[in-house]
Amino acid sequence: MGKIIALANQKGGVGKTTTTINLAASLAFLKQKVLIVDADPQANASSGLGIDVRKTELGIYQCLLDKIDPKTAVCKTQVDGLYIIPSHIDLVGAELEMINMENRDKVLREVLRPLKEVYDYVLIDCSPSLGLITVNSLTAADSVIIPVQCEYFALEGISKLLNTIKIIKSKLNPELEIEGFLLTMFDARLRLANQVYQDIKKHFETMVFNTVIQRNVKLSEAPSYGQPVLLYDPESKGSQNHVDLARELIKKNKVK
Amino acid sequence: MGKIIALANQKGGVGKTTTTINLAASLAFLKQKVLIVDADPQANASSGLGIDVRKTELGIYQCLLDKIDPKTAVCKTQVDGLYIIPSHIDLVGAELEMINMENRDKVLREVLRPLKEVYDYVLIDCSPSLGLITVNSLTAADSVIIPVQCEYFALEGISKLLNTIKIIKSKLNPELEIEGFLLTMFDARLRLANQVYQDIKKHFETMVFNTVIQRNVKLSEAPSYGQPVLLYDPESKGSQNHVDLARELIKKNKVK
Ligand SMILES: Nc1ncnc2c1ncn2[C@@H]1O[C@H](COP(=O)(O)OP(=O)(O)OP(=O)(O)O)[C@@H](O)[C@H]1O
Ligand SMILES: Nc1ncnc2c1ncn2[C@@H]1O[C@H](COP(=O)(O)OP(=O)(O)OP(=O)(O)O)[C@@H](O)[C@H]1O
Ligand SMILES: [Mg+2]
Ligand SMILES: [Mg+2]
Repeated sequence: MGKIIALANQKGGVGKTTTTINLAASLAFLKQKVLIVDADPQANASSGLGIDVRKTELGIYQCLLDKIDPKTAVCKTQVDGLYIIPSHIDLVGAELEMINMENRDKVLREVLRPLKEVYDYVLIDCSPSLGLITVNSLTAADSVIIPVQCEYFALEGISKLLNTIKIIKSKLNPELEIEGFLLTMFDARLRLANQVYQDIKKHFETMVFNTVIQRNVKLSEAPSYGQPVLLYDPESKGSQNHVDLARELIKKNKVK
Repeated sequence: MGKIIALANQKGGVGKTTTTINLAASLAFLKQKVLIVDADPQANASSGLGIDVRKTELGIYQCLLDKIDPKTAVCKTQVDGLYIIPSHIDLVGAELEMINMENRDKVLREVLRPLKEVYDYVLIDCSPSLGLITVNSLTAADSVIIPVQCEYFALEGISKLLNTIKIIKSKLNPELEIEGFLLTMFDARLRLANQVYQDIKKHFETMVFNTVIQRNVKLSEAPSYGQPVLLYDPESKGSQNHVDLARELIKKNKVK
């Protein structure tokens, strides 16, 4: 039985997509079978893995609204063991269309139910919002990874996100847990980054991943080649950090 | 008659709020009377100027939904000549509440109409989405500044944003112009940053501001003190860049 993990934070640009792509690729490298679900209309996870979203006919939009078999929307990637259900710009309209559906919060959960049997990990990349698609993602997920950029504005949004998670856990998805807080774009030379790191560790202690993702330009270059950093530059710090994260995640979940 | 300018880009973390706060403060420093409208439920522009959003009773939410006189929601800031209508977490719910309103796209335009007479510039900080509040902001605006982070994913979203602007211009706001593309977090040492810079200049030529905002840690430290960078560290590169931007904007608009 696979585990469904949402990558969520309504603060923009904190590393949700970068973590989704590179954690998924690292898990596949460690012989896990992994599916990415791109639940962001920007479709960055799809294009960051070389999928041309203008050419894909079936994606998450069709799974949510046309009720197609989700297995028909799964695409291969350049990484063995890593698959993706791509996004599409149309997804912007999906939220309005889903508003009047019955059980509108649980649509994605039903879509992913048959896929849980097939994959070890399903990672859902969320958009920078707490709208209906993100609520669907948190309702479908077993747990959530919260990427936190080591900056002031990123700290501010955490309490709002935790509030939303608490509401979803009480009303829609009692199983929802926090997989962990992940510090991203960390630059040890900056006082602010160290301050944010200390703050998060103090507040959330064991809920913070030991692995910290450091700022590394290879992580921002890789998507322009349609590759995870593991393929683009396996020796880079960015690559090592994400493999460490994958090992930490597997170890944490084996224990249970 | 003042000018209303929206800061918009659905890509997260590209510098919308940082530009709003520091461009507004720089315009005020150059003797302009400026109002910020915080149209993002994250309320980063409000907290970045020292406003405690948990304590403010009146803000943009009340202007849009309770139809209060917007002048009663205007707060002073630490900068002479700079005022703000703060945001509030409740704004997340506003989009759903506005869906069934008549002229739901033009609500903010009506709210801001009396304020145009009072201020030289009104800057609207948008959230990382193309939802109803951002549509309201683009419908109320005379022009839009598009902050573009010098990264690959930031390039990808531009065509979608330009599409949305075109639709709004044809259906809701024929006056809407692009004030300019603003390159943010530029680090001249990075090949990727220079590549994105060349791409944008090639595609959009004169529509790109001459001023480029460089990556500068003072810009990300300042909001934790509730100050624009002009007050926090006036000698910093971040401060100089935003004053240059303000001068360029004033010059461009004087000519007309
Ligand atoms: N550790 C890192 N080092 C350097 N650059 C990074 C790192 N992590 C992410 N980036 C870059 O920072 C930008 C923001 O990251 P990303 O797009 O993954 O964030 P996001 O949270 O998914 O954004 P959005 O809120 O728009 O969905 C991207 O251009 C990405 O390439
Ligand atoms: N030129 C810069 N140099 C260094 N840091 C910067 C710069 N511009 C912005 N930042 C920092 O980068 C982060 C993202 O910027 P900001 O929050 O302004 O973007 P945004 O587009 O408003 O994000 P959102 O999409 O969440 O609204 C912030 O933590 C900010 O302090
Ligand atoms: Mg993303
Ligand atoms: Mg912002």
